[in-house]
Amino acid sequence: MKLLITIVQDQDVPNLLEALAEEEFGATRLSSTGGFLRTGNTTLLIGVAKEKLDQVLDLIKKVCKKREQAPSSALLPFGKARGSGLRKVVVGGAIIFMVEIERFEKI
Amino acid sequence: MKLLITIVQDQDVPNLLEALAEEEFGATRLSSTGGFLRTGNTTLLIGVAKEKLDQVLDLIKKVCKKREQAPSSALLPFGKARGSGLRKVVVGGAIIFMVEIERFEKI
Amino acid sequence: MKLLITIVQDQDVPNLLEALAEEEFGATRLSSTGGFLRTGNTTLLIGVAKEKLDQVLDLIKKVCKKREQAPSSALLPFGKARGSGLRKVVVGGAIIFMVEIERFEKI
Ligand SMILES: Nc1ncnc2c1ncn2[C@@H]1O[C@@H]2COP(=O)(O)O[C@H]3[C@@H](O)[C@H](n4cnc5c(N)ncnc54)O[C@@H]3COP(=O)(O)O[C@H]2[C@H]1O
Ligand SMILES: Nc1ncnc2c1ncn2[C@@H]1O[C@@H]2COP(=O)(O)O[C@H]3[C@@H](O)[C@H](n4cnc5c(N)ncnc54)O[C@@H]3COP(=O)(O)O[C@H]2[C@H]1O
Ligand SMILES: Nc1ncnc2c1ncn2[C@@H]1O[C@@H]2COP(=O)(O)O[C@H]3[C@@H](O)[C@H](n4cnc5c(N)ncnc54)O[C@@H]3COP(=O)(O)O[C@H]2[C@H]1O
Repeated sequence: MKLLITIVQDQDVPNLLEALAEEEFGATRLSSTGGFLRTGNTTLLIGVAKEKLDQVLDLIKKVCKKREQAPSSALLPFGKARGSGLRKVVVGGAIIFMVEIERFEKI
Repeated sequence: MKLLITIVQDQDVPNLLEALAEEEFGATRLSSTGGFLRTGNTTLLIGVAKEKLDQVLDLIKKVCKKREQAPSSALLPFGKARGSGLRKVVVGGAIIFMVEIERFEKI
Repeated sequence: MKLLITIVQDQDVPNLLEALAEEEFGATRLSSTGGFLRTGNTTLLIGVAKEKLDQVLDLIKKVCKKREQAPSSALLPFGKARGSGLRKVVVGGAIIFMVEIERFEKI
């Protein structure tokens, strides 16, 4: 089994959860914040059997889109210090960290 | 050392945290949401030495109970599409993903 | 690539995120709660290339400080049961669980 720690944009979450449930994939949603833009995003934990991995990755690729985003206004004083000012940046559709699950228990 | 990424129902969290602290196990609590029912649950991170693993698993089994739960009312429009309507489902006591910790640092 | 699951005190988070962004390290922030004191803290997910690991660990050591903290007042009834009463405890600068990332995808 693998655990996909998947960071996506909030706008894609309803469609992604719907698509995962329809294909019988389990998922847990955690609210999170991007370290750079300081805007809200979503971290999903998705435990998936090895042989279904490609199916889940294809599903995520289909649903999650790249977008331009502005930093959170809370960053205004920092914006200058970073030199990037408050320019928009392109935020990916999904960032996925895949980790090996040594043991899975359902109590 | 192993990291237990443990998803439990909110009702069991106070008793579980109390039991873990009494047996000197460390834990960190994250609020989360179930991907299917969209109702609130809790994700606990529990770092534990290999030789204490069975003790922690027994403790979780003792405290966390199976229950019937209805989907969040926010799902109403989806409920039909899933065919399951808004029937109650049985939610396990705990879902545990165990991951190997390569290195532990306490700064 | 390694994933650092890093638990720090809320007071250190703004400086830590600023320092990570300046050195081009990615990070995702999750709000969390300590299992023992039940006070708010922060869990950061930091995906980092193996050869940059020491640089990130040094950065965390520089920013995150040990402090004395009192348990959350919500614990009052438990406090007696723990025998520790509501004495202050020393909370570390950072707790870091390092996990091997088998595969990284940016969609
Ligand atoms: N130091 C820097 N200088 C210039 N531009 C920078 C930068 N750090 C990030 N960016 C840009 O800003 C976007 C949003 O980053 P944020 O940290 O808010 O939101 C991030 C963060 O929450 C997470 N993430 C990305 N890489 C990560 C890593 N190595 N570890 C943990 N989380 C990561 O995924 C979200 C989306 O990342 P994505 O790469 O698609 O998109 C990033 C990237 O295009
Ligand atoms: N592979 C996985 N990866 C990541 N997180 C996982 C996971 N499997 C379970 N979880 C987490 O654990 C919670 C309880 O799952 P359990 O399987 O006991 O209880 C489940 C299961 O009995 C049922 N269920 C889940 N998906 C279903 C589906 N596609 N069709 C029918 N029933 C489903 O609904 C209950 C509540 O599910 P919900 O998603 O709201 O809440 C889930 C989810 O947050
Ligand atoms: N093995 C583990 N697994 C998962 N998360 C872990 C962990 N060890 C530590 N953490 C996380 O890191 C925070 C700081 O832990 P630290 O050990 O520096 O500082 C701790 C420690 O000095 C003390 N402490 C914790 N458990 C104790 C116990 N059973 N008896 C006496 N003191 C305890 O209270 C401080 C705050 O603990 P709190 O739980 O509120 O907050 C903890 C918890 O959120």
